[in-house]
Amino acid sequence: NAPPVRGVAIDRSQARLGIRHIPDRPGMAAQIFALLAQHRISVDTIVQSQRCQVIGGFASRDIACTIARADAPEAEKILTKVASDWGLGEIAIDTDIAKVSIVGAGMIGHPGVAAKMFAALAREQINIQMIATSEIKITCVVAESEGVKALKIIHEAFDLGGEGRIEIPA
Amino acid sequence: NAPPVRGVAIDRSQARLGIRHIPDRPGMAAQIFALLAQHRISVDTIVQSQRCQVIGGFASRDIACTIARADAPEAEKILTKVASDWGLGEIAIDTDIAKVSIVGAGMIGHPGVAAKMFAALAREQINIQMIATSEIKITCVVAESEGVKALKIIHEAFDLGGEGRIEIPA
Ligand SMILES: C[C@@H](O)[C@H](N)C(=O)O
Ligand SMILES: C[C@@H](O)[C@H](N)C(=O)O
Repeated sequence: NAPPVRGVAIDRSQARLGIRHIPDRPGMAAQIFALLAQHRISVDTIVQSQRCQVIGGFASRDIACTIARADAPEAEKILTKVASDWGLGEIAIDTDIAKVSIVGAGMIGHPGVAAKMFAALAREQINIQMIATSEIKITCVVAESEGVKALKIIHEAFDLGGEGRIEIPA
Repeated sequence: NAPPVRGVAIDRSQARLGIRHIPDRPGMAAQIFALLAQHRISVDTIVQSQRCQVIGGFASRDIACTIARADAPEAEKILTKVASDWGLGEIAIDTDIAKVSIVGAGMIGHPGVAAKMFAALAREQINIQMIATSEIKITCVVAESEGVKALKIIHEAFDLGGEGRIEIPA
């Protein structure tokens, strides 16, 4: 019976790109990510959640994604340039992040795996800034200085063996 | 050279559970998901993005996740019960959703895959409500009535063969 979680990874080579107040109508996400792709900027994690705001009468949402830290200045520049024409709000870059992920097969079938990862981080007072999940991966973004501590505490919490850790340095 | 996208799936058996204005300090996500797990409620996709608000002097974030539609009434009930003690904002359920996902190996290495999926949806005027990604999967939540149209347009956009579609009915 394979344990639901088989490894934990940390990636400190990324930055968070946040785009606020995107008009919530079809085509906006497409436009933003097409622009990044045209500039050869690979996007790793993308999260978009509930409507945050009704600004000036129309609904908008925020999107956050992670990109290579080296691409952050260009991403910020190209999006800031179109922000006013496209009706976007603030474009923000945060390079002070570490992306910590647990991987395993079929975690969906195990209620409590996400809670256990979050609880491990909470025990070390590590604040969770961003979350994205799939059946085989749960990703949390934390402050970069907390990355190694996060890796260790999750490693312990899930009893991972020597080969259970993967590090991508900054 | 395997195409980055090998299939598209639709799941109409889920509901979105949204929890607003969660005090942004360690332990809150853990507490919420531990409660759901205690009630045997499996959570599929979880997204948490930027800080939305500073409410009454402290920062808060929203979390959205998807759960089985059958679990929605109980999830809403148990979270509404603790909302005031835990300082949570509104607990909202939306059953009118379809979760559409594209799967493939190494999509991260292909800038533009996400943009292409979003553009396909935009062509049919389908609004994207929620987004979560990993290297092998990009998930969009759309209105349930748009689900089948979304499946078809993505299928076409990525030139998927007959075996490229998976449906999980409501
Ligand atoms: C906000 C953005 O995702 C928009 N809803 C779209 O479909 O493009
Ligand atoms: C909002 C919630 O994710 C909080 N930051 C936590 O770490 O639990």
